[in-house]
Amino acid sequence: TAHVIIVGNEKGGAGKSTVAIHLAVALTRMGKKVGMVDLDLRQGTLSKYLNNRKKWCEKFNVTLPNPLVHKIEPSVARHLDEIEADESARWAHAVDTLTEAGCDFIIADSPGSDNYLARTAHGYADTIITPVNDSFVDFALLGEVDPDTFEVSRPSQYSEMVWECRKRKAIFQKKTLDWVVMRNRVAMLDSRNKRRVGDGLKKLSERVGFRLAPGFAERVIYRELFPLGLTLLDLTEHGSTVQFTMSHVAARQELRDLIMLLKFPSLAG
Amino acid sequence: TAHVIIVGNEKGGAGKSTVAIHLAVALTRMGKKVGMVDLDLRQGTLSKYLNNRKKWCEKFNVTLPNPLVHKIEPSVARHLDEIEADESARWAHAVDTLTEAGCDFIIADSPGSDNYLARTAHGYADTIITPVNDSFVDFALLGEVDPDTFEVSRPSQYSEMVWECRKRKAIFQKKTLDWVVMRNRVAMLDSRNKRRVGDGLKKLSERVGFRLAPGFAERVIYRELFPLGLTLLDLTEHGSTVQFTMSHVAARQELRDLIMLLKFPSLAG
Ligand SMILES: Nc1ncnc2c1ncn2[C@@H]1O[C@H](COP(=O)(O)OP(=O)(O)OP(=O)(O)O)[C@@H](O)[C@H]1O
Ligand SMILES: Nc1ncnc2c1ncn2[C@@H]1O[C@H](COP(=O)(O)OP(=O)(O)OP(=O)(O)O)[C@@H](O)[C@H]1O
Ligand SMILES: [Mg+2]
Ligand SMILES: [Mg+2]
Repeated sequence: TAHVIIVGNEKGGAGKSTVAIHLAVALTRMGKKVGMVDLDLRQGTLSKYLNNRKKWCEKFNVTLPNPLVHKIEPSVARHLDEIEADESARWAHAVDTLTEAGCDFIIADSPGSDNYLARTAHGYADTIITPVNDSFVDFALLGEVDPDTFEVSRPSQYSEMVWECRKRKAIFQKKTLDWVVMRNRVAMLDSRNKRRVGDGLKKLSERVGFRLAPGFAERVIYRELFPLGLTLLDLTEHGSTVQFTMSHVAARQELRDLIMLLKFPSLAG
Repeated sequence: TAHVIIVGNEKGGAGKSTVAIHLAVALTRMGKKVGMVDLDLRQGTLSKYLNNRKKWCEKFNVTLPNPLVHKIEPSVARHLDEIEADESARWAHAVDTLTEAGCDFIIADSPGSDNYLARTAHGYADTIITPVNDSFVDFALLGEVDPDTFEVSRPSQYSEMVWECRKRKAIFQKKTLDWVVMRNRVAMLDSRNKRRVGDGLKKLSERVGFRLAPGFAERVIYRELFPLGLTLLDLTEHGSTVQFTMSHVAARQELRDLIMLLKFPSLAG
């Protein structure tokens, strides 16, 4: 069976689509067969990224390692019961199709909002990866903090949603759910805010049970290649003109460190 | 009647809530009566920000300039026709209530997704302010670019939505809609990506008819005060311990420049 990875955070702009595409390209380049599902039916950042990649390959007549994509069509029903039935069925069909196609991994990119399709997908996750900005605005979706002590007072809505998924997975599937949280777009400079968010995440990780990954710094290389559909891992290919820089080398290390921390069973040994 | 400002961008994490709170506090401190509506019913960043502010004031027994908030309850209906009817009515009621309360401005913070409530509110706008990250991932919601020339090929979904609002406003209300786009979280360092996004925004502004505002840099001061419910404009008040820095002074100027560009009728003279 395929290992299902949901890149999720109901907070907008945390970096879900960015993490999803980089993880997918990395795993594909490691020889894994990767299936992908874009759950952000309206915005479709992931779909656009992969479409740009396809056009790049056609234009330069090159072959790049590509994940296998399964498109989910939005429901056109008008009653939530029907819409939810459609979405459940289409998600299940996506997972079945990609599994039958021999995928080692299925990576689903969630939207930056809480909706039924995203929750349904979270329920299937073996691994949930949650990027989060270095900010208490983002942190607030995971946990509440005391404004004086910056102690974590309690988990909030997204943590509760993941907790619910974990409980159901344990009861109905007798399986565990690995939840990994990673800071994204971290500034190079230290600041009191950075230290406080870091401390908050450490304390919250113990309370709600996620593992804390090293994360990605704010680096233009993570976003500037979107129109070409490329990632930093593709930059040894023909047709790319972006120079290797220190930031690029550091980004490669960040991505490698993330994958090592994820400890996927099929990557062991 | 109140001047309705929608802070909108269906792209997640563009900085809508951040711009909304800073604009609201700035206008309130200029002596204007400001009403606010949080349209992000699930995430509620703006509501949390204002709630933190209220707790801060209670704790230190101080009075801070505060906008007047009108809360919208989510619909519990299960059919889209009923949900949309509820949302239309509750939005209209919010505008009426805040207008009758004597508000000069009503600022509504939109969610980072395209939904009926956000679209309905956009239809009432006198001014739409759209923050956007310095990134073609964000740009993609406004317009498509050619990956070679970085020329703008055509407007995309969010531009089309605003264009639709503008048309209807002209036909049904015989009024104009001012659309202002501003880059947010702009890096201090120059880069080819920064120049390309800047050029793309200039060209797109002429094509789809928005005015381009100077925008905000990436500054910790814009986010570190969220747990206290304060903004940089409040930092001369009792109880705050954040030091004034060059970044703080520069942020004040950015906010001032934005307001000057907005040229609200009631601020003229
Ligand atoms: N590590 C990074 N360094 C630089 N830019 C980044 C990084 N991660 C994300 N970005 C940029 O930040 C913005 C938000 O990222 P992204 O779109 O991946 O987030 P998201 O969580 O998928 O958002 P949404 O909630 O809208 O789906 C984009 O403009 C993206 O290019
Ligand atoms: N100019 C800025 N400098 C530093 N941090 C910023 C700036 N603007 C926004 N942020 C941070 O970026 C993140 C996204 O900002 P914000 O939540 O305001 O965006 P949004 O468009 O309201 O997102 P959503 O789509 O989820 O509603 C937050 O962590 C916020 O604190
Ligand atoms: Mg996304
Ligand atoms: Mg917001």
